[in-house]
Amino acid sequence: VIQTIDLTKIYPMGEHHITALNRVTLTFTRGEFAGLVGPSGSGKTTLLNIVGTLDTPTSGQAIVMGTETSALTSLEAARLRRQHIGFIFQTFNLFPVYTVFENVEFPLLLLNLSPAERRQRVMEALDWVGLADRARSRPTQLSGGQSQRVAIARAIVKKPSIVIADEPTANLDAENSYNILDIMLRLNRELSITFLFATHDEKVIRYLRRKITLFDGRVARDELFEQP
Amino acid sequence: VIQTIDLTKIYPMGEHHITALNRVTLTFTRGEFAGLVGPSGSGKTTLLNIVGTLDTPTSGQAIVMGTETSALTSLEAARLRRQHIGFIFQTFNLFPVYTVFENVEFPLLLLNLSPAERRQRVMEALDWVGLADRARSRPTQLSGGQSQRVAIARAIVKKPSIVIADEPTANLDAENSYNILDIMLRLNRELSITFLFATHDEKVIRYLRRKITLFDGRVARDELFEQP
Ligand SMILES: Nc1ncnc2c1ncn2[C@@H]1O[C@H](COP(=O)(O)OP(=O)(O)OP(=O)(O)O)[C@@H](O)[C@H]1O
Ligand SMILES: Nc1ncnc2c1ncn2[C@@H]1O[C@H](COP(=O)(O)OP(=O)(O)OP(=O)(O)O)[C@@H](O)[C@H]1O
Ligand SMILES: [Mg+2]
Ligand SMILES: [Mg+2]
Repeated sequence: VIQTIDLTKIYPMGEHHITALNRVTLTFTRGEFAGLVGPSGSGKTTLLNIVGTLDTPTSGQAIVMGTETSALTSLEAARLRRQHIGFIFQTFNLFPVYTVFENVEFPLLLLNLSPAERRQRVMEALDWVGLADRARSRPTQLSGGQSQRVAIARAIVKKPSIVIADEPTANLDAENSYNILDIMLRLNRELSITFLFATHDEKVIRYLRRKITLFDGRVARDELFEQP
Repeated sequence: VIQTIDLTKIYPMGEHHITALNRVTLTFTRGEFAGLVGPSGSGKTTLLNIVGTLDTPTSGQAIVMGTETSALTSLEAARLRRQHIGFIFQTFNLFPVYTVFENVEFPLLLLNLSPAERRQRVMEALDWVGLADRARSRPTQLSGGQSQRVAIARAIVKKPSIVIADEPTANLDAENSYNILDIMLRLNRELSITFLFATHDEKVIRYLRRKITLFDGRVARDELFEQP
């Protein structure tokens, strides 16, 4: 469902350059529950952005849902994302002018649903993250962890084929973290939604069935784990 | 060095209101290494913002370095902060137009230092957080954890009397987290700098000599720990 071949990303920086990704070759099949770990600056966000079609490689290929992404126009990439990908950003990226409800409803506006159906799904997603009572608030009225939970609800509300989650528990306490991981695991098992995380959180790492360690833009390790 | 008396913060929200802090009474002495823990939305950031003079209470008092903060004009509050407080924000709040070097140099501009002295201190702080080689980069060219480390360097570069750190390790891997905690502990022991954290991170919690648990805007627990 996601494949990268010799994926490389280089940022020019004056006389030097930064090699954020260095010939990364990985394959993810449908229904995986995988995560990228590694030091700060090792390339996790860069890799997630490229397989999420939000960024393009310097060289190499990213193939998502059978489509070679560098061949896409930005309009086609947006359409691929809208249909298949839910993205939780490391910096949340909520719309500050809209309410929590409207932020979470946004991905559903392009599907053929009645307002009542949309409302039911938004409230279900907000229930999952424990924020149904804040539906009318705006992002500036939320704590860090509440904002992160709204970003999570928005990414999973349309139950997309692929959820890309960049450090989704960074600002969450343990109870909220485990609650959200349980919900994500259930979506993964019941609907075969593929989850790809970047994380520093041991609590998340314990849930992963596959753990890929990045170091200096390269794959240093790729391990599989049995989960009960 | 910090004292709160019946500190209360209420946000009006249509027909309801949110009581972010509910009669919080706490005293912090010079040289403490203390942290606030508690669920997402329990009031940690609100309390740090008020004792950091970035926000005012609805009722009750906050007394910082002997000054009752609600009596301050916003100009006087800014002066108190500049002189005595270093702040690490939950959302970093770096200046995107300036370089990493300039961001970290900013708190030093108001002290009587030569450019050479400022440069020496900025590079020392960047060394502490492992980013001396990125001095010329801008925040948009940094990873999440690199941005967080610049925010940390900026808060400690002038070795202020009080450092307020709102989830300073949220986006950091273990090695960077321990490195930064060791540096903060050393500043605390050598210079009696008072540290007040908000955190969900067990790695940080293990370093604290005092752990205050917030729940629903109230102090639920206040515990002291021996540290080797
Ligand atoms: N401007 C505002 N208007 C309304 N409610 C607010 C506003 N700012 C904060 N709140 C609410 O106050 C409560 C406490 O928020 P605070 O940011 O202090 O929590 P926190 O303990 O730092 O949480 P986290 O661990 O998620 O960062 C939350 O319920 C939050 O939604
Ligand atoms: N626009 C850019 N220009 C230059 N360098 C960049 C740019 N964007 C990212 N980088 C660099 O690429 C490297 C990888 O960044 P990336 O954000 O992928 O790291 P990460 O593994 O997600 O780190 P973290 O755990 O801190 O979030 C870092 O060294 C970063 O500074
Ligand atoms: Mg990242
Ligand atoms: Mg907070």
